[in-house]
Amino acid sequence: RAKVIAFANQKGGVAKTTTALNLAVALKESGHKVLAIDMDPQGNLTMSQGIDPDKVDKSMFDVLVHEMSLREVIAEREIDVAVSSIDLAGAEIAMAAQIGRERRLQKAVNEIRGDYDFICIDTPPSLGLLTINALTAADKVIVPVQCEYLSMRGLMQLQNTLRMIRENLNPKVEIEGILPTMLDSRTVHAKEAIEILEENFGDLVFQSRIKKAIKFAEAPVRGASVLKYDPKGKAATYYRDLAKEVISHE
Amino acid sequence: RAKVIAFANQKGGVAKTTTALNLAVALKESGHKVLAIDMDPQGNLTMSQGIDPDKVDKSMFDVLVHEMSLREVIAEREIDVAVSSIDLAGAEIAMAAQIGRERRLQKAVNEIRGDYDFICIDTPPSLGLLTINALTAADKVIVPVQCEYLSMRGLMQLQNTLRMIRENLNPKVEIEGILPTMLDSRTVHAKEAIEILEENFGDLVFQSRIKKAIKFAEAPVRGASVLKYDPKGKAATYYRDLAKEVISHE
Ligand SMILES: Nc1ncnc2c1ncn2[C@@H]1O[C@H](COP(=O)(O)OP(=O)(O)OP(=O)(O)O)[C@@H](O)[C@H]1O
Ligand SMILES: Nc1ncnc2c1ncn2[C@@H]1O[C@H](COP(=O)(O)OP(=O)(O)OP(=O)(O)O)[C@@H](O)[C@H]1O
Ligand SMILES: [Mg+2]
Ligand SMILES: [Mg+2]
Repeated sequence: RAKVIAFANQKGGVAKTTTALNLAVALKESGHKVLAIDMDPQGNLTMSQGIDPDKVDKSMFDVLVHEMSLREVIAEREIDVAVSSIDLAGAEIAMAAQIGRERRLQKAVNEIRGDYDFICIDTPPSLGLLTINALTAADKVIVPVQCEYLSMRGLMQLQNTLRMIRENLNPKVEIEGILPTMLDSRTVHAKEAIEILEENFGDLVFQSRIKKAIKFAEAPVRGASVLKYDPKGKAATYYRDLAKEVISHE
Repeated sequence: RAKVIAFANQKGGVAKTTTALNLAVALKESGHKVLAIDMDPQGNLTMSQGIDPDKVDKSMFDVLVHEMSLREVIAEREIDVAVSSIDLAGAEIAMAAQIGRERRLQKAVNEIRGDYDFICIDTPPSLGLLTINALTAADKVIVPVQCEYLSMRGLMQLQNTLRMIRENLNPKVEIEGILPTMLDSRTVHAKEAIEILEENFGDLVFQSRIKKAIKFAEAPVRGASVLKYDPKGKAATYYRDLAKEVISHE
C-alpha cells in the first residue's frame, strides 16, 4: 500500500511543484513505484514532464467531477503523472454542491494505492477545495518553505487548516517535515529564517536543505526533472538526500 | 478620480505583493494620494506594513461580505492600507450565492475614488472570486512575471481570464504592463525569458526591470517598503523608475 504525500503551502512560489516532482523521481531512482498527481490548475507538474496541459483530453478534472478512474489520466514519463488541465480551475465550482466533495481524491487514490509505493500530490497556492482534497487523501504532508519572512508567516495558517482536516476529514494526516527551499546560505536573512523554523518546529524541520540553483528553473523547459537534466549536479543531490531522509522515516 | 491598478498573476511568488506595495509608496513619494488594498487572505501586504492580519477586527472580508465602507478598514501607514485578515479565505464561499458577487469591490472602490489619485490592489495567487473582484474594479492590470519558464506559461491563462472579464464584467480593463521581476541578469535563462516576453507581448513589457535584491526579503520583517528600509539603495530605485513609467502613461 502506497504512502500518500501531499506537498502544500498556500504561499506561492516556494517550490511545491519542484519538490513534488524531483522527490518523486528520486524515490523512483531508488527502486520504488511512484505516481505524481497534479492538483494545480496551472499544471506546472504536468508541464515539467513535457506535457501541454492545454492539449490533454482527460485530466484530474474528470477524476474529481466525473469520478473517472485515476488510471485513465496517467501519462508515463520519468514517473507516472496524473495530469492536470485548465478545466481544473472550474472543479471547485463544479463540486461546490456535491456531497462528499472533500473526499473525491481520497476515493480515487484508494482504488489504485496497491499499484504504487509512493504517491506524491502537488497542490495550488491556496487552501481551497483542491488542496483540501489532497490533505484528505494524504497520510503525510511535506511543507516546502522559502527561507524568507513572508513565506514563514503562512505556516500558522497551514497548521490551523491541518488541524481542521484532522478533526473533520482525515484523523491520521500529519506533517512529514518542513523543507527549507531556495536557500541562499550566504545571506543572514536565510540563516535567521532557518533558526526561527527550528525554534518553532524542532524535529519537524528536515535535515536536508534545498539550495538555490539555476538548474531548477532550466530543467522544466526541457520537460525533465533535475535528476534527468543534470544527473551528476548538486541540484539532483539535494533531492536524493531528501529521498533518503523520507525513506528512513518509513 | 483615482486610477485603479490590480496586481495579478495566478503564478505564486512572482512579487505581486512586493510590487503593489513598493510602487504604491513610490507614487506617494512623488506627491500622489495612494491607497493599497489587500485582497489576499495571506495578508502579506498588510504584514509588510507592520500590521498583524490575525489581530485586525475589521478587514476586506467585511467590505465584501457585509458591504462595510472601505474607509472603515483603512490603516494609515506609509500609504493608506485597506487590511486583509484570514477571514478573507472564507469570503469566496460566503459570497458564492450572492447576486453581483463579482462587483462587490468595484462598488466599494467607486465610493472612495475621489479621495485618491492611485488605488493599488494586491491579489492572491489564483483566478478565483477575489481576483475576479479586483479585475472588475480595476482600470489597469500590472502583471509581475518572474523571468523563469514556469512563470511565463501562466500568462496565457491570465489573458484568457482578462478577456472573459472584459466581455462580461468590465469592458475597459487593460494590461498596463508586464513587469519582469526577481531578475538575476547574470543567467542565460533570464535573458532568454525576457526575449520571449518581448517577442510575445512587445510594448506591453515595461522598460523597467526589477532585479534580485535581498533587501526585498528583509524590508517586510521591519514592516517597511524598501523605499523606507533602504531609501538610497538600488532596490528602491527600481520601483521609483517604475513609478515614473506608470505616471508617464497617464
Ligand atoms: N532550489 C531552487 N533554486 C532556484 N530556483 C528554484 C528552486 N526551486 C524552485 N525554483 C524555481 O522557482 C520557481 C518557483 O518554484 P515552483 O514553481 O516549484 O514553486 P511552487 O510553490 O510550486 O509555485 P506555485 O505556488 O505557483 O505553485 C520556479 O521557476 C522554479 O523553477
Ligand atoms: N526583486 C526581488 N528580489 C529578491 N527577492 C524578492 C524580490 N521581489 C520579491 N522578493 C521576495 O520573494 C518572495 C516572493 O515575493 P512576493 O511575496 O511579493 O510574491 P507574490 O507574488 O506576492 O507571492 P504570492 O503568490 O504568495 O502572493 C518574498 O519573500 C519577497 O520578499
Ligand atoms: Mg506549483
Ligand atoms: Mg502576495
